[in-house]
Amino acid sequence: IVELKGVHKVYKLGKVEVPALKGIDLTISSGEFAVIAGPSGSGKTTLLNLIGCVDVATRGAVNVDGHDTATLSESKLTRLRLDRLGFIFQSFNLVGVLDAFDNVEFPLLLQGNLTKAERRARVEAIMDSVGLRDTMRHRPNELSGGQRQRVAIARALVTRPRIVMADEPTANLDSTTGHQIIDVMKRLNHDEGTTFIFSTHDPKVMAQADRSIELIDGRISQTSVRDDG
Amino acid sequence: IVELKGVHKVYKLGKVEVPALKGIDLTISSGEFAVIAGPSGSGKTTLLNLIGCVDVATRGAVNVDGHDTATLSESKLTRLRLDRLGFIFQSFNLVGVLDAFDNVEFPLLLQGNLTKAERRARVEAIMDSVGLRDTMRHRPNELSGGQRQRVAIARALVTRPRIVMADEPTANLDSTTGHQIIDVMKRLNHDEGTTFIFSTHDPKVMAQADRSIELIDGRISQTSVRDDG
Ligand SMILES: Nc1ncnc2c1ncn2[C@@H]1O[C@H](COP(=O)(O)OP(=O)(O)OP(=O)(O)O)[C@@H](O)[C@H]1O
Ligand SMILES: Nc1ncnc2c1ncn2[C@@H]1O[C@H](COP(=O)(O)OP(=O)(O)OP(=O)(O)O)[C@@H](O)[C@H]1O
Ligand SMILES: [Mg+2]
Ligand SMILES: [Mg+2]
Repeated sequence: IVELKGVHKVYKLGKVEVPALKGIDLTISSGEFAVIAGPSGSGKTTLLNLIGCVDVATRGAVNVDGHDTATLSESKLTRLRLDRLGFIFQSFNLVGVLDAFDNVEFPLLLQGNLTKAERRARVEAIMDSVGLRDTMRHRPNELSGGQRQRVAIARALVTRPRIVMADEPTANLDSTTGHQIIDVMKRLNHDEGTTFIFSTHDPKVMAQADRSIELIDGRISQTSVRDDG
Repeated sequence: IVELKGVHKVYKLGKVEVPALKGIDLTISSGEFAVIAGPSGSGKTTLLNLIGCVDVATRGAVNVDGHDTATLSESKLTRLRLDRLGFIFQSFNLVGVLDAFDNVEFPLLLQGNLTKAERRARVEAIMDSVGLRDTMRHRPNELSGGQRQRVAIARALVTRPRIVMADEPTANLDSTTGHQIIDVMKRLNHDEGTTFIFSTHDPKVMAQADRSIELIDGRISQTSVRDDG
């Protein structure tokens, strides 16, 4: 469902070039629970941004859900991101002037497929599953770090995407809450076949992966598939 | 060096009151490596903000480094925060328009005690110790999450504060980098007697604590001191 061939990403910093990805070949199958692990600065966020169509590669092909993303028009890309993909950002990217409920509802409003009552039911259900029942009317600056992270998680999952990019989704969560979130994701993966692609440092997430990709200094150093017999 | 007596913190959310701390009594000795642990939303950041003089209690006394912080004038509080305290924020709070080097140098400029060459030497040394030698001229949006976290760490330590409030300082770091940062802090604690007060979910940090305080739903449920014999 995701295929990268010869992918390079070079950032420009004034005159200096910063190569963040140095030739990535990667295939992820539909329904996988895949983890990208690696040191800080190794390129995990950069890789997730390309797969999630939030950024474009400098070189190479990025195929997502059957599309060569380089050939899609801006409106087709927007449609793909909204309808098929979910993105949990490492720095959350919440809308500061909206409360938690409205932040989570936002993509449903953009999609325009549900009635107000249907949206409300869905938002309340997903927020309840990540433990945010009591803080739905807080704005982001009135929430704890882990609560903001969970608003970002709820927002990514509320549209029932086919592929979820999760960039360190448990970084700000204690062990119990982290397990709760991983269980929600595992259940979606199991029941709906949702593909999950994580960037993480959290051993609890790595333990659940059926596929692990190690990134070091912009290159894949090894990938392993879990063989549970 | 830090003493809280009967401390309450109530946030106002429109007409609703959100009690975040519900009667905290706490003493931390000079030179301690103390950890505040607890679930997401339990009040850790709120507690650190009071100790770090970034917020004020609704009720109760907060004594820091010999001062009753409620009695200090705004300028005395500013002086205390700048000269004696260091704060690593959970959401970093970097200055977006300044590069990493300038972000770390900033408190030294405010203090005005060092020459330009002395500032430069100190900034480079601290940034090197947290692994940021190659990214000193990147601005925050040109850094990875873990790199931004380390800029926040370097900035808090560059003034050689007496007390460091560290709010989840390893959340975005892989295991190796996390250990590196904890070693830097342990060394400062051992060589300089710097007091460290962490909020963390990271078992690696908890393992180093000589004092652990458990916060649940705004109250201290237990505190334990490590007895290494
Ligand atoms: N400005 C605010 N207005 C209203 N409620 C707030 C505000 N700031 C924090 N809260 C609430 O106070 C409680 C404690 O927040 P705090 O940030 O101290 O938690 P925390 O222990 O640091 O959590 P985490 O581990 O997720 O960072 C939370 O339930 C949060 O929703
Ligand atoms: N806009 C940019 N301009 C220049 N360099 C950048 C930019 N964004 C990221 N980088 C650099 O690219 C490299 C990879 O960044 P990336 O955010 O993908 O790392 P990461 O693996 O997600 O790290 P972390 O675990 O710390 O989140 C880093 O060295 C970073 O400094
Ligand atoms: Mg990252
Ligand atoms: Mg917090």
